[in-house]
Amino acid sequence: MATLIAVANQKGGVGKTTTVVNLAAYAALKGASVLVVDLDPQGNASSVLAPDYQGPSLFGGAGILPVAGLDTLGVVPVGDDLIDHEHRFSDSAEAGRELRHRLNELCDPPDLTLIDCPPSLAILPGAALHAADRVLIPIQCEYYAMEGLGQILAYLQGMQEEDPEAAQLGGILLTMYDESRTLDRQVAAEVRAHFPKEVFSTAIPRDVALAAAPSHAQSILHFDPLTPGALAYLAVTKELLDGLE
Amino acid sequence: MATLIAVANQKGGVGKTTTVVNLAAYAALKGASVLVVDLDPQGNASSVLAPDYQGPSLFGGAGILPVAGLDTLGVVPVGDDLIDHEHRFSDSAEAGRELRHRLNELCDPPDLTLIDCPPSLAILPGAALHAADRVLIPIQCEYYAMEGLGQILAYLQGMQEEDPEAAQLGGILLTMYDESRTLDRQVAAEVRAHFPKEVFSTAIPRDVALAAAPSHAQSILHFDPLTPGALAYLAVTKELLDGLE
Ligand SMILES: Nc1ncnc2c1ncn2[C@@H]1O[C@H](COP(=O)(O)OP(=O)(O)OP(=O)(O)O)[C@@H](O)[C@H]1O
Ligand SMILES: Nc1ncnc2c1ncn2[C@@H]1O[C@H](COP(=O)(O)OP(=O)(O)OP(=O)(O)O)[C@@H](O)[C@H]1O
Ligand SMILES: [Mg+2]
Ligand SMILES: [Mg+2]
Repeated sequence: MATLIAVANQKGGVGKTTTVVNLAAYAALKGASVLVVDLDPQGNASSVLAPDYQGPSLFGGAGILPVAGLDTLGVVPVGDDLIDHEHRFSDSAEAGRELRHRLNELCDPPDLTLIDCPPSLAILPGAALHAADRVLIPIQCEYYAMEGLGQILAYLQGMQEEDPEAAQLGGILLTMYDESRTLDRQVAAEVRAHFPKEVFSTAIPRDVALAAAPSHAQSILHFDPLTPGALAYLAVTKELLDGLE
Repeated sequence: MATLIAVANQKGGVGKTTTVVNLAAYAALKGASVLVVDLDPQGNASSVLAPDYQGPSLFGGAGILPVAGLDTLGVVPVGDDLIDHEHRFSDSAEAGRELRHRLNELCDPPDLTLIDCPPSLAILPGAALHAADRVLIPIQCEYYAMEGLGQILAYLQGMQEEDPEAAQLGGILLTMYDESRTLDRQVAAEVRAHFPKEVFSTAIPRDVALAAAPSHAQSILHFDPLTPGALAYLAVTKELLDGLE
């Protein structure tokens, strides 16, 4: 297996971090060895998976920290130095090579590595897209997010033309889906029509438990595994793992 | 009056663009001369206020476009060249000086200039924070957004120590507030307790009309002015304009 997935979308607030944290938890629950790499200077994934961490980021020599409650899950947290390292690279491809190199030095490749990206198409997310095998794009069912989908797909295509090793599209995940809103139904239908093979059949519903779990530094698995949001992330994890074999 | 306000928050999806577009519309409705500057390469504000624009960004020589339906509102849209210009500057202060300079060349200062920032603390939002008189920080009532508030306030403080001309905190706006959720009430209470003077008394409720209006390239004023979201932006605009006199 040993798949490296970048979870990316330059549109902000679409559920990138929520997807990384919860996919990682359910994949580890199923027995896969999982590594989360936090490449977002905001450090939201780190605040859940390694809340007391003080230290460098991956580029500064960070190691893998265990995550309480899940034996096969580890995290490389963000450090205050991440932004400084971003300035060191002349482009994303160079940063991507170093990212891959550092990950290979850290450990034998786990079954699944998930990289949480910041909301941009700058050097850090670019590095993740160069280093990754696949990219998973969370998108909320709203107009601005749909507009942004074209941008990241065009960016991805441009990258693949220059660097055949760059990530392939690994899936589009509909998030914060509210069945009762016409807007959400329309956007979801439009995205499924344009990308029939790429969109996960499970959509993540809007569920306040998903927004509350981080304030307890927990994934939804440990916070409240029976909520609609939890069951949806369990189903998406199964879809993802089935697709990787 | 002639106030330049940067609407910024490195946390993604908190309502920066929605706030810029709708504050601008209601301020223009009240007769103020208003300019919106889109500094986000995503171009979400431009897709509502100048949907058919093809051309350079402010740094590439863009002019002011009128906005249909509001005589005293103009917009400087985003162009494909924006990301290239970002690489030209060695730091935010230099970019901020050029931003101020270009705006001064474009026109006599309008009563109100609103800059829509991308979700980061990189050069472009940094330029806006250096050029602006005040910064308005939208924040959704959720955990990650609250965590991020400390980061942007620390960034702002660091800037003010180096550059006394840099923006002062002009207000914190609670967005997507859902009265029925405990999480929202807790976060709102915590933010109001920490920043009693800075938080606008009006909170913007979660209202699907605000998410639907952009797909019609309209502000909420023209899309559906009687919805809770519209009435809240009207009230916030009044609070903002009263505070500027
Ligand atoms: N399905 C959901 N239902 C309800 N709330 C959600 C859901 N998914 C995410 N959230 C909440 O919405 C907000 C945005 O999600 P999140 O921070 O994961 O997005 P992001 O894309 O990582 O944001 P950024 O662009 O800032 O990195 C967070 O407060 C999160 O807790
Ligand atoms: N009060 C609200 N009620 C319901 N939906 C809202 C509200 N405010 C904003 N939205 C929707 O939430 C999403 C995020 O808002 P918006 O794009 O304005 O945030 P942003 O901070 O500008 O995002 P980015 O960080 O990507 O620039 C958009 O789809 C928008 O239409
Ligand atoms: Mg995130
Ligand atoms: Mg925006």
